[in-house]
Amino acid sequence: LIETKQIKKVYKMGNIDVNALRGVNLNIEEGEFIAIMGPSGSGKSTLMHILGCLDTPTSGTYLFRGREVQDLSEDELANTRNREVGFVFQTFNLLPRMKAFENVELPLMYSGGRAAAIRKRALDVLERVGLEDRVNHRPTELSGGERQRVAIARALVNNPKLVLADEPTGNLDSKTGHEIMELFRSLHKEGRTLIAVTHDPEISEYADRIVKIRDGIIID
Amino acid sequence: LIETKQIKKVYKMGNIDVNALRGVNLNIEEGEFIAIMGPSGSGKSTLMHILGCLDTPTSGTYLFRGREVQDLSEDELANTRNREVGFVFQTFNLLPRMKAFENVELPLMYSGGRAAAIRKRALDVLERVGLEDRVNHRPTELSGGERQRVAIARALVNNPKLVLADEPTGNLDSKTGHEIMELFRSLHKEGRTLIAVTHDPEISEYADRIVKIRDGIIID
Ligand SMILES: Nc1ncnc2c1ncn2[C@@H]1O[C@H](COP(=O)(O)OP(=O)(O)OP(=O)(O)O)[C@@H](O)[C@H]1O
Ligand SMILES: Nc1ncnc2c1ncn2[C@@H]1O[C@H](COP(=O)(O)OP(=O)(O)OP(=O)(O)O)[C@@H](O)[C@H]1O
Ligand SMILES: [Mg+2]
Ligand SMILES: [Mg+2]
Repeated sequence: LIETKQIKKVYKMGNIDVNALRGVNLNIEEGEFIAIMGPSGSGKSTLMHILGCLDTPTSGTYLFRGREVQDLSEDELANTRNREVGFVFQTFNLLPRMKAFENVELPLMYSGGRAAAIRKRALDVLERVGLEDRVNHRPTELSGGERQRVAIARALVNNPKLVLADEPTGNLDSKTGHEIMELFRSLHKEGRTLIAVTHDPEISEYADRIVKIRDGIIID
Repeated sequence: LIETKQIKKVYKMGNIDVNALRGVNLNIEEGEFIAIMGPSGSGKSTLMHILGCLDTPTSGTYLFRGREVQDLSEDELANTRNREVGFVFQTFNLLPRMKAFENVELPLMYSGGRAAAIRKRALDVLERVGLEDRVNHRPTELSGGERQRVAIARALVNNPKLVLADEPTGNLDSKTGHEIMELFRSLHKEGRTLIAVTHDPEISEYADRIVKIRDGIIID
């Protein structure tokens, strides 16, 4: 499904270069559950944004289903992002003026569809993350772990084949984190591909394999 | 140092009342290291904001050093917040247009003092959290765990007697989280009082005691 060769990402800050990724080679089969682990600042979120077609590498190649992502048209990219990939951001990225269910409905608005069906789907997935009593709260009216779960729900609402989750249980107590793990496990059993940046041992122990990153390269 | 009686916090949303805290009684001695644990949405951050004088309860009393916080003048409250309390927010609350060192200098600006001394103090505490190479980055140019550490540095820059940390290692890998724990341990040995909301067993195991919250009340 995913094949990257020598992915580099350089951030230029005045006369300083920050080498966030220094040549990442990654092969991920469809249906795998991968845990990405590594120190703070080692390049995990940068890599996830590139894998999710939300950012482009400075150099290197990224084949998604055998096609070079950097050659895709704007339409094809947008389609991949909206239909194929569900992204849980480390900082949630919820829209502050929208209620929880409106935030979760948003990805469904692009594919057309009846409003009632969209509403039902959003409420169903919010229930799956335990937020049925919080659907009308805006992000500022939610706890940290509740915002995290809205972000997870939004990533799943479009039934994506590839789920990219950047530290999905960082703000959750162990019981709620376990429930999210169970949700990911059932998604995996349905045949989806999951890539989770995590330092949660429960997630890394369930994963098919662990990819370790340090200083912008994969080690081991 | 801290004594609360029957603290309640009710959020009104239209015709619905959200009872975030339903009568919290807490006694904390100076020099204690307390871990607060509980499920997502149970009221931990709400309680922390009240303890840090950043929010007021709907009812109940809060004595800080024997004085009712709700009777303090605006000046006395501001003084307590700036000089006595260091608060690490669960969502960091960094100013996006300021560099890391400028964010950390901010609490020192209120107490007057030479610019050179303020700069040095900010850089010292950023070094203590491992960010000496990131001091000129703005929050959007930092990883999640780096932002969390800037928030920690900013909370400590004023040498507060009371440190309130709301999930301070949620975005950190185990090694970096351990370094933060060691920093908290040394602060504690210096005689400071620390209250940390956490689901990190390393922090809860070091704590003098664990306060458990569920549905807005303390249990056990
Ligand atoms: N402004 C608000 N209006 C309405 N409800 C709110 C508001 N702020 C918080 N809440 C609700 O109050 C409850 C307690 O929130 P709080 O942030 O204290 O939880 P928490 O224990 O810190 O959770 P977490 O571990 O997920 O951070 C939550 O269920 C939340 O939805
Ligand atoms: N826009 C930017 N400009 C400059 N440097 C950046 C920028 N964005 C990220 N960085 C740097 O790139 C490095 C990698 O960042 P990244 O967010 O990928 O780390 P991470 O592994 O996800 O860390 P964490 O576990 O703390 O979330 C960090 O050291 C960060 O400071
Ligand atoms: Mg990250
Ligand atoms: Mg909280």
